[in-house]
Amino acid sequence: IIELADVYKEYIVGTVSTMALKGVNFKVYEGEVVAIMGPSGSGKTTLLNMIGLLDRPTKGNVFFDGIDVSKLNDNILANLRNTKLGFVFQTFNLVNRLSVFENIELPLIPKGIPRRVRAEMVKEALARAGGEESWLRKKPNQLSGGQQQRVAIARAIVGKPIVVLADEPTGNLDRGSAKMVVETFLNLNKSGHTIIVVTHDPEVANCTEKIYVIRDGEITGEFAPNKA
Amino acid sequence: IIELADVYKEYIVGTVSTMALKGVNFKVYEGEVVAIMGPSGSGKTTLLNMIGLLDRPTKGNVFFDGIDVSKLNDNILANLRNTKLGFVFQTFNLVNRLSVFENIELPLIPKGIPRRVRAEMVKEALARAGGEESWLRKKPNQLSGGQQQRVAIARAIVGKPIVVLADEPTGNLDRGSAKMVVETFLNLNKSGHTIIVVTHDPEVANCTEKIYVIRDGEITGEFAPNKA
Ligand SMILES: Nc1ncnc2c1ncn2[C@@H]1O[C@H](COP(=O)(O)OP(=O)(O)OP(=O)(O)O)[C@@H](O)[C@H]1O
Ligand SMILES: Nc1ncnc2c1ncn2[C@@H]1O[C@H](COP(=O)(O)OP(=O)(O)OP(=O)(O)O)[C@@H](O)[C@H]1O
Ligand SMILES: [Mg+2]
Ligand SMILES: [Mg+2]
Repeated sequence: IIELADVYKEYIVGTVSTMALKGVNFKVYEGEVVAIMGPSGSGKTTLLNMIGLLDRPTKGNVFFDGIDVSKLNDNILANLRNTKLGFVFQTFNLVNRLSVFENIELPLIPKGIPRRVRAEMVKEALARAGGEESWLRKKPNQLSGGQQQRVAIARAIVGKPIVVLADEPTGNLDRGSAKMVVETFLNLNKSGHTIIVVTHDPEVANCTEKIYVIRDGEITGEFAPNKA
Repeated sequence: IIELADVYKEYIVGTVSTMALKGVNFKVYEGEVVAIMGPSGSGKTTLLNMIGLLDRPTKGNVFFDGIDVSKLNDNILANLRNTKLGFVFQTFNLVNRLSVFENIELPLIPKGIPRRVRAEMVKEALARAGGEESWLRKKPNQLSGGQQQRVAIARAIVGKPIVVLADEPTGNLDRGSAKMVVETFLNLNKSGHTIIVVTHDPEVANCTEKIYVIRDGEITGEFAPNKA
């Protein structure tokens, strides 16, 4: 469903150039659950931004459903992203002036869903992410770090996107809350959604079908989960 | 060195009240290395904010070096905090319009340290946190999540504060980087600094002398690390 062919990504800051991705070839098929692991700074977020159509490569091609996205203009790309993809950001990226309810509801607004149905979907998504209804009227910065993370997960899954991309979704969660989040992703996968998770946690990675390892901008290996 | 006596903390949002801390008694002695663990939303950050003099309790007393801080006005409290405490925030709280160098240097500015000495201290602190000199000219949002976390750690330790408080300092780090951060805290401790770490990671907690567990706003137990 998504393919990266020989993708490079360079960041230039002043005179310093960082090649965050160096010729990455990556394919994920519909309905797969995969993990991406690697040291801090190795390019995981950059790779997820490419797969999630949030950023364009410096060189190389990205295909979504066989379409070369470099041929699409920004509006069409944004529309494709908003309808097909759900993104959990490493830094949550919640909107502080909106309530938790409004934050989770955000992806549903452009879809013309009636308000009452939207409210049901918001509550269900938050419950599936392990959240509590008492959070809905709060602002994000009136929640703990791990509570904000689960609101970000709820927002990513509320529209039931075909592909869910999660960047370190359990970094601020205790073991029990992390397990619940993983279970939600696996349940979504059972109903056909594709899940791609960047994680430093081997216990999360071992719940997936395939683990890709990235090191210094290159995918160095593909492993089966260690179900030991 | 820091003592909490029967501390309560209540957050009121509209009509909803959350009692984040319910009668916490907590003592940390000079030169100790302790961990605080507990489920997401249990009150760890709120507790660390009390210990770190960043917030005042709704009820109960906090003593720093035997002084009841409720008797101190905000200016004196801020001065005490800036000279004696180093804080690693759960969400890093780096200043995006300043370079990484300027961010780490920030705690040194009020201390009248000559510029050349400050530059040495900034580089040493970043190296000890596992960072690289190539980051110094970047802005924080031009770094990866785990790289930003290590800049936040460097900023907390650069002034060699008597007490270092770290809120989930390894959430965005791979195993190797996390070990290096823990080692830096333990080295600081060897030279007499007091270290208090909030963490979800048992491997980090097991490197400390004492593990406090908090659940739903109350400290429910104190454990010895499992050196198994
Ligand atoms: N500014 C605030 N306003 C209202 N409620 C708050 C505020 N900050 C925290 N809370 C609430 O207080 C409780 C404790 O929050 P705290 O941030 O201390 O938890 P935590 O143990 O650090 O959690 P995590 O592991 O997820 O970071 C939570 O239920 C949270 O929703
Ligand atoms: N906006 C940017 N400008 C310049 N360099 C960047 C930018 N974003 C990332 N980088 C650099 O690109 C490299 C890869 O960053 P990336 O965020 O993809 O790593 P990561 O694997 O997600 O790390 P982490 O596990 O710490 O989140 C890093 O060296 C980083 O400093
Ligand atoms: Mg990242
Ligand atoms: Mg917290």
